[in-house]
Amino acid sequence: INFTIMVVGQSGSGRSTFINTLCGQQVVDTSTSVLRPNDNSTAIDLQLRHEMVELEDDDGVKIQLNIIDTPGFGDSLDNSSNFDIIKDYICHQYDEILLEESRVRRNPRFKDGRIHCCLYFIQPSGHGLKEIDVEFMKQMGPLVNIIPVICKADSLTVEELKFNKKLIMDDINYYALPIYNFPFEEDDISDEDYQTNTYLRSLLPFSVIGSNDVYELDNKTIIRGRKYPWGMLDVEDPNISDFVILRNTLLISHLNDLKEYTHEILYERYRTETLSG
Amino acid sequence: INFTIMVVGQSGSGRSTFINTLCGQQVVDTSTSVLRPNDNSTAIDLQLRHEMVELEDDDGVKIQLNIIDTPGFGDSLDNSSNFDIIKDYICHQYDEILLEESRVRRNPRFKDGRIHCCLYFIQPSGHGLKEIDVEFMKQMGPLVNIIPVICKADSLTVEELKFNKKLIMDDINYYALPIYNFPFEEDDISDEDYQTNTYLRSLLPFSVIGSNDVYELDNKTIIRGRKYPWGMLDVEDPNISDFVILRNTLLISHLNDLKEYTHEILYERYRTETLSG
Ligand SMILES: Nc1nc2c(ncn2[C@@H]2O[C@H](COP(=O)(O)OP(=O)(O)O)[C@@H](O)[C@H]2O)c(=O)[nH]1
Ligand SMILES: Nc1nc2c(ncn2[C@@H]2O[C@H](COP(=O)(O)OP(=O)(O)O)[C@@H](O)[C@H]2O)c(=O)[nH]1
Repeated sequence: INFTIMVVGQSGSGRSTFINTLCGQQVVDTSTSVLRPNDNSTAIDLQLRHEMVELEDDDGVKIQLNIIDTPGFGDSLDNSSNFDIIKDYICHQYDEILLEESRVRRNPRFKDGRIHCCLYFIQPSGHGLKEIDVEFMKQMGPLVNIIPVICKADSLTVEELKFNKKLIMDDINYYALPIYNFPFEEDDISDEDYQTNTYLRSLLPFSVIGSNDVYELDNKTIIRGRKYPWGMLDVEDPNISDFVILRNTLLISHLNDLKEYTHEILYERYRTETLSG
Repeated sequence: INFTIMVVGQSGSGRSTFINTLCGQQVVDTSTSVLRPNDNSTAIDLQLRHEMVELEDDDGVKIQLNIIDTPGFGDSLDNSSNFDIIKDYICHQYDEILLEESRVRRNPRFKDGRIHCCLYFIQPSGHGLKEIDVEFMKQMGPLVNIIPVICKADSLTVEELKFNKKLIMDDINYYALPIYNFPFEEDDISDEDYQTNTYLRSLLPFSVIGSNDVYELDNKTIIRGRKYPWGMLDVEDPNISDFVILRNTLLISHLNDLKEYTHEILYERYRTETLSG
């Protein structure tokens, strides 16, 4: 199974750590320093970094997970050109499909590079969305499934997390931002799936905590965690973040939904708009 | 005693909470939502918010603390105009002094509005300084005493805090950023002050944790703290942040140093440059 996700967020959002935590292995080297500002050309403000990981679930099903990281996003003094690089990449994948569909002789080794899900990392400011968040979701939402994520959720108390989720969703609704909110056909869904999708919608934006460190607890269990002087946390503890739910949603329960929605709705819309000129 | 500090940082850095923590009282309402992006005019990207607090130290010495907060800083898609508003304000205070000094009849009720210290809140990204950090310190450093601060230090493990401090100081040195690094006259300083200043220099950037919440511990002591599911922390615990040291430095040990440096060095340089045309 081929699945492609893009992870977008400012440096220090914890994107690389999240990728490693999601895959349960070192995929990205989090210590590789981002380019120093003004080091070379100030025109290079965003780079797309590709990683590929083969994951296997409990039933032996293999997933080839393609991850696109975005170091440099939102890190410049003027970030207005960030989006073009991402938009061009997304549209380029759609163009490749368009070309391939119109060929008489199909290329048997054609690789579908479309992004099935874009995780957008929001820094919990306590004040809702910033301009860059609103603009990104407004411009990219029509092209790719965006799932908003609150990063570094361990910097929030229980009340702050609730408050930040509410403020962010209020803004998402206020600006009518086209995020992926687990849509379904009202008349064509099982009760169970209806429950699941409604529940997932209620959790948005998902809160995540990531870590590259593994610890052995007193009872000999191994956890991926963060160790503070005032306490230790397990990133997979469902009581303190939605990480486990998000991982399950992306790689198991909604992998196909996300791929279908990309192909049947988002790509279809792009195809129609492009062909009608 | 009159003392003026400016607090600069993106929304969500914890500026308001820090101000309340510093003063030990509710000075700023942290729940007042910042303007929604694009709500009114996108030209208003930074507001200067003035607060005044009267503090009294253990010896009964009264300090009139003037605090200038900067909601909106670094929150826009394009932040290149942020600095002008701050630069204009700082220079305007110097201009006022210049005018007052040149008057034949002095105004007995003249109020000195110069900023004695600017706390610059850096988000710990794990990758050193961002372009906005470098540019701010480069442009404002010659006009005002800048003390760099790592905000929300409770989102960092002990190793991460050390690592972030190192990366940030490496960048400050690499770009030769003119921060206030506790300067002193080599041949005109007591051993004790030499020790103190060298020690404070070694702590830069200061790490801070702030909180609006107060808790009563089992042993009946009251602390200003942050309560997480995995543990409770006391923001005044010197082992986990430099907050207490920073407060002491600003309001007691280095209050006069900062005022003198502002008047004798920074204002003097501005005066010379302005009068020579
Ligand atoms: N508090 C906290 N820190 C995190 C988390 N994830 C990553 N970090 C730390 O944040 C810093 C930057 O992480 P990194 O993954 O490199 O972020 P990126 O620049 O977005 O790729 C590192 O010091 C990480 O250890 C998290 O969930 N919570
Ligand atoms: N983890 C952590 N959160 C903080 C800290 N200080 C403030 N906050 C939280 O960050 C959010 C924004 O704080 P605020 O003071 O309004 O930030 P401002 O926008 O810079 O003025 C609020 O939810 C605060 O409770 C801190 O030291 N650590």
